[in-house]
Amino acid sequence: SKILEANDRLADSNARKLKAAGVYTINLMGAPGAGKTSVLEAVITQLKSGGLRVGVIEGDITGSEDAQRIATLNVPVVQINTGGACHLDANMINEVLDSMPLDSLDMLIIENVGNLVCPAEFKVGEDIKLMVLSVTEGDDKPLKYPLMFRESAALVFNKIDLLPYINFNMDRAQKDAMTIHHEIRIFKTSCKTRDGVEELCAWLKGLR
Amino acid sequence: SKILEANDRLADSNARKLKAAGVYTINLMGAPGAGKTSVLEAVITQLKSGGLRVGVIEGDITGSEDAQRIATLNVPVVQINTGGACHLDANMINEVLDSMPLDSLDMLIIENVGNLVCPAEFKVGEDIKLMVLSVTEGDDKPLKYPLMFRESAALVFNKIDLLPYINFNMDRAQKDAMTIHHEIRIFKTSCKTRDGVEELCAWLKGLR
Ligand SMILES: Nc1nc2c(ncn2[C@@H]2O[C@H](COP(=O)(O)OP(=O)(O)OP(=O)(O)O)[C@@H](O)[C@H]2O)c(=O)[nH]1
Ligand SMILES: Nc1nc2c(ncn2[C@@H]2O[C@H](COP(=O)(O)OP(=O)(O)OP(=O)(O)O)[C@@H](O)[C@H]2O)c(=O)[nH]1
Ligand SMILES: [Mg+2]
Ligand SMILES: [Mg+2]
Repeated sequence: SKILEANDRLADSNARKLKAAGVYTINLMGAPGAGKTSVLEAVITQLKSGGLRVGVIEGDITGSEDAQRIATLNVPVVQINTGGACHLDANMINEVLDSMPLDSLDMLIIENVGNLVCPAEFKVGEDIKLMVLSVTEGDDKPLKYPLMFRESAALVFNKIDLLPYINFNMDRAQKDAMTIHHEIRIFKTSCKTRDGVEELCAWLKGLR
Repeated sequence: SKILEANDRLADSNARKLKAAGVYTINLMGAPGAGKTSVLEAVITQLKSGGLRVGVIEGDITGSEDAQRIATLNVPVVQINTGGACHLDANMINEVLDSMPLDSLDMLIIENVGNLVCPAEFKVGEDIKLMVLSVTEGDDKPLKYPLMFRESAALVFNKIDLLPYINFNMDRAQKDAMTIHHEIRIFKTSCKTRDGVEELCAWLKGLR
């Protein structure tokens, strides 16, 4: 479609700007409440202590709660309000890139709007997509919402501290995700107990 | 926009057809994995035993898992696959209405695609919208995704059996939902323990 073509061109221009500044960019996606901001909170402190300079762009329909949570970690963060759109697009990212100190960043993480569908269709200039799936959402999600699993380099099963209280078949969900996307990297985390956060951080550090 | 205007006209024509057949129609919405199908499973058995004749239209990106779950309850059900669209629209409903036995139904429940944003923008011919919010999604959702709360006649806080294991401020979430929509009806359910299912059924029965 014309919209996606125009978006892709602008995404490529964002990517060129980010590469020229030496910034590795991740498009973080997942359903509302999957734990995208919580995963960011869990990894940023650890990445910073390892010397990685991280910045964040927050995407939401409205409000700035997520950016305020990230701001307490003392990293550069900017909040985008889409005003109704259910996903970020390359134009929205293009408009705020100049307000980020790109020359003093190693990594930029863009938290997309909570939605398991449309964000996977719109490149914004990222190197990779990373998605979060809360185990409370159910083990049928890879088959029911396949696009984001297909597009993501890695999948974080989050809130694994809740597994004892729900019927979530991890084998089924993992198998289905890997059928949809053979090389998808899989992590399992709890932002409450910090289970799995080390492994995720080690992988993130190795991306640059 | 032209798209929404055309959609609304078709939604009104769906509504006329449903009213002529004496069918009360509910558009059931919520994020992926909020528990829309589980709430349906919990209420349909009870509504049926009360003599209410219920049919279901399932909306998903792909697959028929939800329709298969509902089919085990021995009620008329049809599965729509949107093929990528993140919401149902009036045209999709119009195309399947004739395959539902409308003259022998009292109530039609349309389960929309899991998404906390776009489904609230597209009327499909319903009398009311009913939304489900899992408490595992977080107490900030009304403020962050206000449209669906504004459009819904009632809000079901689901998975309340998980409250002891998470930080969910029910007062905050309820207050915010009611600030966004003063007359919203609020229910609290667990599809696991069946807490709150009676009250929800009583309200549903009273709608006709
Ligand atoms: N038990 C448990 N709760 C978690 C975990 N991670 C996040 N949560 C909770 O899940 C809810 C949503 O977390 P967020 O990090 O705000 O989710 P999000 O994906 O950023 O949500 P949106 O940006 O609104 O789409 C909050 O109540 C968190 O406290 C976890 O690992 N375990
Ligand atoms: N503990 C608990 N789990 C629940 C409850 N309701 C639903 N679940 C679980 O939540 C997951 C998702 O439930 P579904 O009913 O499939 O959710 P849905 O909103 O229909 O999901 P989609 O149609 O895929 O968007 C499943 O694993 C259910 O077993 C509840 O009240 N308590
Ligand atoms: Mg967030
Ligand atoms: Mg469902």
